Amino acid sequence: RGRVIAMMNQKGGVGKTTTAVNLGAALARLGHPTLLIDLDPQAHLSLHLGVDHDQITHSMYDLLTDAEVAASQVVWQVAENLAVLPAEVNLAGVEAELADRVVTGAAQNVLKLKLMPLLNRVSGVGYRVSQGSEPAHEQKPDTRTPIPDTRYQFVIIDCPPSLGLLTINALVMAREVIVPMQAHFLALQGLGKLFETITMVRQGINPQLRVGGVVLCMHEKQTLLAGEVIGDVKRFLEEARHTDQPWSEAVVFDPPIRRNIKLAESPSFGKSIFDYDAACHGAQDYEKLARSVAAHRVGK
Amino acid sequence: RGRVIAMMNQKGGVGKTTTAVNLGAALARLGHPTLLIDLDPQAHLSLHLGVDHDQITHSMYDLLTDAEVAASQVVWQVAENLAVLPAEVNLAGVEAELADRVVTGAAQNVLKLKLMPLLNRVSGVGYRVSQGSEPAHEQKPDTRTPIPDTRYQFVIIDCPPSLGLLTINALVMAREVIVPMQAHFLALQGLGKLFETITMVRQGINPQLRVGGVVLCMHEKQTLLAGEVIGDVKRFLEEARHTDQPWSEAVVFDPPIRRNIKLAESPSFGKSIFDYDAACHGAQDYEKLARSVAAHRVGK
Ligand SMILES: Nc1ncnc2c1ncn2[C@@H]1O[C@H](COP(=O)(O)OP(=O)(O)OP(=O)(O)O)[C@@H](O)[C@H]1O
Ligand SMILES: Nc1ncnc2c1ncn2[C@@H]1O[C@H](COP(=O)(O)OP(=O)(O)OP(=O)(O)O)[C@@H](O)[C@H]1O
Ligand SMILES: [Mg+2]
Ligand SMILES: [Mg+2]
Repeated sequence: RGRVIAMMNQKGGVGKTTTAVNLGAALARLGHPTLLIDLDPQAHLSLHLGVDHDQITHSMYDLLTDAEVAASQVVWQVAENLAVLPAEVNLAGVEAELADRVVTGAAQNVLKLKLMPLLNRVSGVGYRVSQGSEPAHEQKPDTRTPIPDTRYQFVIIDCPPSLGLLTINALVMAREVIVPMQAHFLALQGLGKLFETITMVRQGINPQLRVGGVVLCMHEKQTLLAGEVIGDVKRFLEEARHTDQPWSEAVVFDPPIRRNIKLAESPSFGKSIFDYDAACHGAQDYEKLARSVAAHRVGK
Repeated sequence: RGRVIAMMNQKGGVGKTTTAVNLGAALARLGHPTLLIDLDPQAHLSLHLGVDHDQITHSMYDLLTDAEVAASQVVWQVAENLAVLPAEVNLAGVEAELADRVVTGAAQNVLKLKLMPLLNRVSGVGYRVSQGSEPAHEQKPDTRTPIPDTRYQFVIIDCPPSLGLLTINALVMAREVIVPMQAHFLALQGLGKLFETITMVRQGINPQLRVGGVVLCMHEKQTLLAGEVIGDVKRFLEEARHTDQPWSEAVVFDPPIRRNIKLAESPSFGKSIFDYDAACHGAQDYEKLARSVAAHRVGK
């Protein structure tokens, strides 16, 4: 069955969106039908893949707050094997909107309930985003075309930089968590808090939740500091092997994703790195990462 | 009178703490008595300057929630001309603690009320943090020594990556705002929201609040993308000249701070860049930035 991955780290600017987009695009290019869910009110993933804000009729906000809206009304096809459920800025209002359902657990479960039909089979009416070379906001989408029924092999949820209700929804729906991080001083501290949250969601609501692994983003040529941080993370994960911790099978994925300015440029053209510069280091690294992630299955 | 600067950007990982520490340390080395306030529950600024968590008796949480605690009980001397008001993880609880005073405006004003006595004159009992070469957590502070009365010429408040109550407290107390940012796609979008918040605080509570300028952090050799983003920011600020917008005198500070791994390494030794590697590019850039900031006065 398909893998459902929450791409999370409460720390800002560590590479969640860049990894969700480019790991997702790489998996799609390997032939795996892949769905990307933008769960961040900043809507960077949606912008990154050229989803035209003016053409959105229903977005993640509607999916989460309007019982009448189905995932098939929200989904966009952005490349072969690659679809997106886009977000808009109004997604920031979801917490207030669902506040009265938090204590019953209904607010934490909304994403999962709405996505389950989609994960089994979905057809949607979505835009095929044109792959011209102009910046995203200048591209015209093709006329609205139906998306064929698709069984997704990978679903990746891009989380906001927080441990609030949206991220919790991702953890309740996901079967595994991937954590992008930068190998800098204090990265390990943030990881502790993150793992604590995963443990709580697993105990409270989602017993099958596991940590798949850590992606080292914006990696600089191996400095003393990076080496120490990576060693600490690997040691921490090793010590959990054969325990019942949710990260007992988690790995530090190879390869690390090297810092590469092309990765920061491609979103301004509404493209994944593969449509922007398929030969650069950023593309090579994410392509190899996709193979590692596809091969590393956690849980049952 | 002294300058009170909020170092803010709701986006995570853009260089707020690195700039608060190293701009602060550079100003101190230029002879300006400088106070750094750690307003982030992550407490990265405090860790960066080697404040020993086990030796803290009163921190920012106590200052903001306990009417009996004065700033002089919280302050630490960390270098010549450089003092710190440290934070601990419990600072995350401040929002809940002050929730009932939000509607009256008392919760937004707590920092200012507590700091005003300090800004005029303060003496405290603080640790002089030893400047040995071992990592911060292995350093032993000297015996507790009194800090002489100090009139601070610069106060810099390091904000968390959010527009919540702690950041609002910084904006209510500050006279100017400095915004660290990375010249990447979508940086301008975040700036819009930030400026909107500044406008609201200025209209609602702090009419003297102004934007001093933007610091370009983690600057890569000028790429097409960075050039475009910087051009956009400069144009946006130019268009506000001679208006009554809070950013009408704001500049993009020179120089940009180049990406330099030394800046990421120095916190793990509990030191500013000047005590870690005073000759590296990171130190050179922050030293020049301090001169630009000191020379650029905004408001009356
Ligand atoms: N390997 C890399 N090399 C160069 N730049 C990168 C790399 N990875 C990410 N970036 C850039 O760094 C910035 C932050 O990355 P990204 O937006 O993916 O982080 P994030 O964790 O999703 O942030 P947020 O917490 O705001 O959602 C972006 O401008 C992105 O383009
Ligand atoms: N010029 C630079 N060159 C290299 N690394 C840098 C530079 N500036 C900052 N860093 C590193 O980038 C990371 C993020 O920087 P920093 O913590 O200052 O950002 P921040 O805005 O305070 O983050 P937060 O939102 O979490 O408070 C840190 O690991 C820091 O050491
Ligand atoms: Mg993101
Ligand atoms: Mg910080």
